[in-house]
Amino acid sequence: KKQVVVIGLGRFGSGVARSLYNLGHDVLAMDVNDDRVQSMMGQVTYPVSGNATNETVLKELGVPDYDAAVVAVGSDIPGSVMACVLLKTMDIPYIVARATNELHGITLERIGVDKVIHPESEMGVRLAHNLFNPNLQEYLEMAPNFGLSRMKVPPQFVDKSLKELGFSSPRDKYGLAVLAIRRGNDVTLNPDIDDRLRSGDMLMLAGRDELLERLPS
Amino acid sequence: KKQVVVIGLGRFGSGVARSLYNLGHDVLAMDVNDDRVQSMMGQVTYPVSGNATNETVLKELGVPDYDAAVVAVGSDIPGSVMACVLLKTMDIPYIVARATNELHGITLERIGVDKVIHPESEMGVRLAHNLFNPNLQEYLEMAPNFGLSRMKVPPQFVDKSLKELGFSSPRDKYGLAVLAIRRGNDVTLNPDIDDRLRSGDMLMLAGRDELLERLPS
Ligand SMILES: Nc1ncnc2c1ncn2[C@@H]1O[C@H](COP(=O)(O)OP(=O)(O)OP(=O)(O)O)[C@@H](O)[C@H]1O
Ligand SMILES: Nc1ncnc2c1ncn2[C@@H]1O[C@H](COP(=O)(O)OP(=O)(O)OP(=O)(O)O)[C@@H](O)[C@H]1O
Repeated sequence: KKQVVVIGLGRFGSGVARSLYNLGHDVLAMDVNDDRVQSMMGQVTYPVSGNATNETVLKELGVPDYDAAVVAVGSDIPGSVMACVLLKTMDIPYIVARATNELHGITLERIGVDKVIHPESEMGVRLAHNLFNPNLQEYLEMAPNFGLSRMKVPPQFVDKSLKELGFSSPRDKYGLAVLAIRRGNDVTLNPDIDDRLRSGDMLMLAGRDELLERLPS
Repeated sequence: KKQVVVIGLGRFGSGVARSLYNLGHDVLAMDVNDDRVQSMMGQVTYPVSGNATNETVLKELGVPDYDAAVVAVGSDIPGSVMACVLLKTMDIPYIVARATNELHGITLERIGVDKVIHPESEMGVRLAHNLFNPNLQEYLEMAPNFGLSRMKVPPQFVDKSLKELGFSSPRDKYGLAVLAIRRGNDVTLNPDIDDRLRSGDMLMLAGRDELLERLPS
């Protein structure tokens, strides 16, 4: 269990903060904007109103003892840089900051931030890579040209079993293995190939990328 | 080779446009802002100044014949929705739109957009999942709080079997299932729990997120 401070509760920062909390860590979520702080109540350990460029505030909150910091401030570039410099002076072991543009990113690297993220452009590149494989809702590469993909069950699969559809093994019709099925919020690993699929089910399929690309849409 | 129109050349849109062009597709990149259009010269097939809520403009540019559209407009929600509705009326086979908040996303789904992306919050969730474990290289969500992660075998696991390590089943020590092992460029699904792991192996682990989080780093 680690202690993390997340500064800036926009879409990126609140996403990081909530997820870290759900993963079991202690999350201090800070923002100058009261409404944003309020909306994090119950979703993080400790939502607090404050300005991260204020060294006293950070010290009073015990930030120097934290394991990591995520600076998710967006458009206020000087503020973002100043907060990162303060965190560096406090010797926070691991600092991640999001950059708004190229120059912002270079500046953050120069001041010693451990990891710089450009969330929008990184997601843009990711989208470009799976735009024409719409069934590959999510993709995780296992090896070059071999991966795992999450596929929403199309209408024509409903009420049929994996065996009937040709998914009983990688030697069957589609050349893919179904490693798991998600139904509602439950995940069944190594599913029964005679079970009938239902509308809304998601299949976790593993196999060669070119075979994943041939799934029906 | 496909024809794609990317509307909105902010960080997300320009990332998508450039990558698609680099992947070999024909990219029409549109924005109302001339400077942004100019900066895409040479990075996409055809950067054009225009307003995507103008049906005439879209038709004159041949957009109805395109294979896909990406609406990467950010803060102008009505504009984003209107552009998507126009694209739907033109029967574009595949439309992806980025949403600025939850309600925007729901609206886009309701009007029939094929895929809605929340780039910042999705990157935030991703960051949270690998913040403390550089070994957890990739993460794929199977269900809320349940996922699959690719983990590089740390030195202390080398020469030990999955059984010895506590990975023989989700009821074992780590509470995780090893769905596959990658060794070199080969992937073995449903691996033998008595096989000894080697340096450089990658494990595909499935289970509750908080348990994935407890893996050694
Ligand atoms: N010095 C600061 N201390 C604390 N919070 C700050 C500071 N400066 C900015 N913030 C907060 O950071 C948050 C994110 O910044 P902003 O909204 O400018 O970025 P954004 O690019 O829209 O973010 P996102 O893309 O993550 O939604 C805002 O809620 C803002 O109030
Ligand atoms: N109707 C429209 N037609 C074409 N382009 C548009 C239209 N409306 C907005 N845009 C453009 O969309 C781009 C992205 O929008 P905006 O800058 O509001 O979003 P953003 O959230 O900052 O984007 P990003 O996070 O991708 O950087 C802008 O360059 C803007 O000029």
